[in-house]
Amino acid sequence: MGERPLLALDRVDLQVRQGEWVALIGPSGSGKSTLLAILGLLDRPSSGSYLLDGQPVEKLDDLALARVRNRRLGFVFQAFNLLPGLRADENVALPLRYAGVSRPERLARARAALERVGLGDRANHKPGELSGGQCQRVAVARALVSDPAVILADEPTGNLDSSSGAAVLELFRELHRAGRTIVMVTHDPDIARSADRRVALADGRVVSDG
Amino acid sequence: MGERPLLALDRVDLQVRQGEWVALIGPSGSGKSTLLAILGLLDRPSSGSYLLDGQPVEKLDDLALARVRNRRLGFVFQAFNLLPGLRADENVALPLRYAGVSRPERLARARAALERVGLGDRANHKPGELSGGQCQRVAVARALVSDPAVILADEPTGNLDSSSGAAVLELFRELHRAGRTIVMVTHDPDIARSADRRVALADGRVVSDG
Ligand SMILES: Nc1ncnc2c1ncn2[C@@H]1O[C@H](COP(=O)(O)OP(=O)(O)OP(=O)(O)O)[C@@H](O)[C@H]1O
Ligand SMILES: Nc1ncnc2c1ncn2[C@@H]1O[C@H](COP(=O)(O)OP(=O)(O)OP(=O)(O)O)[C@@H](O)[C@H]1O
Ligand SMILES: [Mg+2]
Ligand SMILES: [Mg+2]
Repeated sequence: MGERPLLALDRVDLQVRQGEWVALIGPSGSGKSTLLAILGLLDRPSSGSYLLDGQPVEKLDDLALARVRNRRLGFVFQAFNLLPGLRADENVALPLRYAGVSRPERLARARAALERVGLGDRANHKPGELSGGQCQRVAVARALVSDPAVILADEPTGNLDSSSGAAVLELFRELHRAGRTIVMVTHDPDIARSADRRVALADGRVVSDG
Repeated sequence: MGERPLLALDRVDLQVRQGEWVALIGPSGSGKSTLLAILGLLDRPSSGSYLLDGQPVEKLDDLALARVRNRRLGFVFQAFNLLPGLRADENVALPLRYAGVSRPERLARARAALERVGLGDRANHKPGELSGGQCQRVAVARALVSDPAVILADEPTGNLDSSSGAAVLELFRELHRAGRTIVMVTHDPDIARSADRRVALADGRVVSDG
């Protein structure tokens, strides 16, 4: 290994307007998940700044960050990150706990979200009792259950067949029509085509945007 | 939930000849990973039988099963299943430990396998220091390092961009030309087209084969 540190992102300069749908594309290892984690307040950049709704996030402490994250953002992780000990509906309901919603109401909303991704009949299965694509859809449902203004999705259809993938894409289109902001990492050119704009990364740099 | 048990697989009857490349396709939740786990001796069917190289596997105890698995099979897991505490080369070298190969030789072969999936320069990264697609390629390298006669791959390109995905597909083509047997679950129609034959599942049943 050389002495130069590895730059997962290199002088990335990006603006996303409210209501815009951006597809983030690029080769494996090009920095997409790293960028999405910064946008999702899950990671702090080693240099540079990030304004979310005009507010510089560097000024926020971890507690304030968590509050903004919970209120404004929904995140679909590339590896799903479901809690193995909780059922699907409990996993999906998690973001609503911090919002102070009662448990029966949380589970009702979670099951409605699971219905929308075709998993109404799997609500009481745990992740170990679900297929890979079903886990992915639970992760999508969890990101949407609190009806966030901004949705950050890392490869939301990577484990889905064309028909479940199309259903998830249709769900995102609906959210987009309702005015939500979407930043979606995808390797699928058809999915990238549905977005308003495609930002391409290579070796941590933005190489095209349009 | 009704009283009828859920059948992940339902009267599946399948023959795979030596050297054949089968693509296993079908909707999310249709039973593909369950079938692959049975073929990979990672799961026993609740009824029915499985002959591997003409030998009924029900007769083998867990130790004998592990030995056959290690000698004859390479498995790419849908969720990769890498050990987070080990580096990429150590993860890839694991199947060679049971084969009694010395440590320097194991690591040399592991690094060669990582080179073949484009990760020669990531050999000493741990899974937490790798992107999703890089983890997937480490899982592919691990399945191939012992040069197994049969390769079982569950969605080996689900997290890869078109260029890394094409490179992995080319690797499988090479193995196929060298006479290896491949059963590959995939959601990608292009990948399914490269196989000799496509077996489609729906609700646990084989619905087409050809
Ligand atoms: N331990 C379990 N208990 C109950 N149901 C299970 C369990 N494990 C899996 N299932 C169910 O078995 C069915 C088949 O699962 P499997 O993982 O084989 O599907 P798959 O075809 O690989 O799907 P995908 O394309 O989404 O990966 C799914 O509907 C799943 O919910
Ligand atoms: N903790 C770490 N230490 C060192 N390098 C890291 C670490 N985490 C990630 N990397 C490297 O940073 C680069 C960017 O990773 P990132 O996960 O953002 O890529 P990606 O574009 O999402 O890739 P993929 O499409 O495969 O998911 C990769 O080359 C990876 O090896
Ligand atoms: Mg990624
Ligand atoms: Mg599966």
